[in-house]
Amino acid sequence: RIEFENICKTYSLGKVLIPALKNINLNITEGEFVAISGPSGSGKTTLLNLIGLIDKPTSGTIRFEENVITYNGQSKLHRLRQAKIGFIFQSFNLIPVLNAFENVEYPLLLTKMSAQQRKKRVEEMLDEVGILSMRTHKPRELSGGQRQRVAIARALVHQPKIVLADEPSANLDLQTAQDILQLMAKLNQEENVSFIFSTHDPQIVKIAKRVVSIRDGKLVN
Amino acid sequence: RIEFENICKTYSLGKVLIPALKNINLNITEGEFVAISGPSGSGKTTLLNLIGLIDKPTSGTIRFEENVITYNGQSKLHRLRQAKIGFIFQSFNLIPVLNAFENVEYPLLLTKMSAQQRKKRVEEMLDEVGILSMRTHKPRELSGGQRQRVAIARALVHQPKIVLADEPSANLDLQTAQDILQLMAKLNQEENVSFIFSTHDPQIVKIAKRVVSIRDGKLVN
Ligand SMILES: Nc1ncnc2c1ncn2[C@@H]1O[C@H](COP(=O)(O)OP(=O)(O)OP(=O)(O)O)[C@@H](O)[C@H]1O
Ligand SMILES: Nc1ncnc2c1ncn2[C@@H]1O[C@H](COP(=O)(O)OP(=O)(O)OP(=O)(O)O)[C@@H](O)[C@H]1O
Ligand SMILES: [Mg+2]
Ligand SMILES: [Mg+2]
Repeated sequence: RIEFENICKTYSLGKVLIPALKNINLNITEGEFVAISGPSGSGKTTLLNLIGLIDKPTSGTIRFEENVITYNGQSKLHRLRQAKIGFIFQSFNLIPVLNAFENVEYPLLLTKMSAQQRKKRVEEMLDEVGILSMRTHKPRELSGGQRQRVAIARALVHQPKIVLADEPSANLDLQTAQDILQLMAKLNQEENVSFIFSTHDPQIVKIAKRVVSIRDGKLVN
Repeated sequence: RIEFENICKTYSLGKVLIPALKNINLNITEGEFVAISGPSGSGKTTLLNLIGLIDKPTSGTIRFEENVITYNGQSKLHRLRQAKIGFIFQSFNLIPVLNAFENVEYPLLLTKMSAQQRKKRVEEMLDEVGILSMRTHKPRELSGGQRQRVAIARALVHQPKIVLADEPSANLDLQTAQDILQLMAKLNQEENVSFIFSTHDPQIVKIAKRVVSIRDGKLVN
């Protein structure tokens, strides 16, 4: 369960202040399948970064499963993220010197799995998103949609409770996007994984159980 | 006019050969508005890179306005690209240390325009794509869709005859995507600028005058 109370996020560029999020009040419960929809520049990525504990708000309170997040215990926050959250970034953020297999394996290196167990899990995820044959390619040796799928596999590989997906289908053709969405809907229904998407894709908005609309940093009805 | 005769492109990864394009025969005439459509990994980016003279084929012949492209005169090729072609890359390829204004100004630095003329043109383009107020932001201080629009403005700023656009609407909301498409359709109709898009977006495929379908590196009907 995630609670946002009066959350504001303001960026500063030199002397200029940019209020990207204004007074956000939002609750997300376990097992939700939420689409965050809004125009370019409206604050979707900023909101996802706060939910994913990647960034901190300028003011307001965030509660994660009843506990207030304080942002001073960096390692505690880090461990919470690694254990519970999977994040698919809008620009993928793959590690250029690692190939697809190694990029997806990365979150598992901090678990107690053996190399053999990791290999089985990584290959299973790569296969789920249709790029197993590409596992030795580095990101620059992959197509845009293949990189996107490496990012998706990496976000799901350690079986997180919450998956935050920033434009997960932007570079995917219709068929591949539908396959990925079905995989996510299955994880949501069978394993109660919460999914929070930022998206412009009407397909995702349509299959979401709930739609949160944002415009100019504010939630709208 | 661009002619592709028996074009093949094979990547090599260590000892493995990856035939990304197989025997492509394609003619594109002046003033066309072509959508290249196909699944993820089918060869769209590879094809666009060859049309834009950014990469060279493994075999086959490319003719640009009747002249065979030979790929040994690097500076001649470079000048042809700069004069005639605008390219919107799938991952934007913005220069991180330059702000939005400077990124869009970059192609004009090699022209005979004065600083004042460049400023007028750059601000006109930034305004056309709706991000004039963001001109001092660096790429990391912009949203995904705002970065995409910087890439679009940069591709159009020097008034190229041919614009190659790799997924130009992937990170744009519906309204912004439509505005950009209208701008491109206007340049096509009023200035006879050729547009070749690679896209998964059904909106773009719908307004294209011609659709080229690709699957597994081959053109299909
Ligand atoms: N540098 C490279 N080395 C090896 N293989 C490559 C390289 N670049 C691309 N490929 C492979 O060539 C094929 C075609 O890639 P391309 O990027 O043209 O596809 P695409 O149609 O643009 O896909 P998408 O819709 O996902 O962007 C893919 O299977 C890809 O993995
Ligand atoms: N580091 C930063 N510094 C300054 N301004 C920023 C920074 N990051 C984002 N912004 C601004 O904050 C606003 C919200 O950005 P955000 O990335 O959340 O939008 P978005 O809804 O994800 O957009 P898109 O749909 O284009 O991805 C935008 O106007 C953007 O320019
Ligand atoms: Mg975004
Ligand atoms: Mg591509």
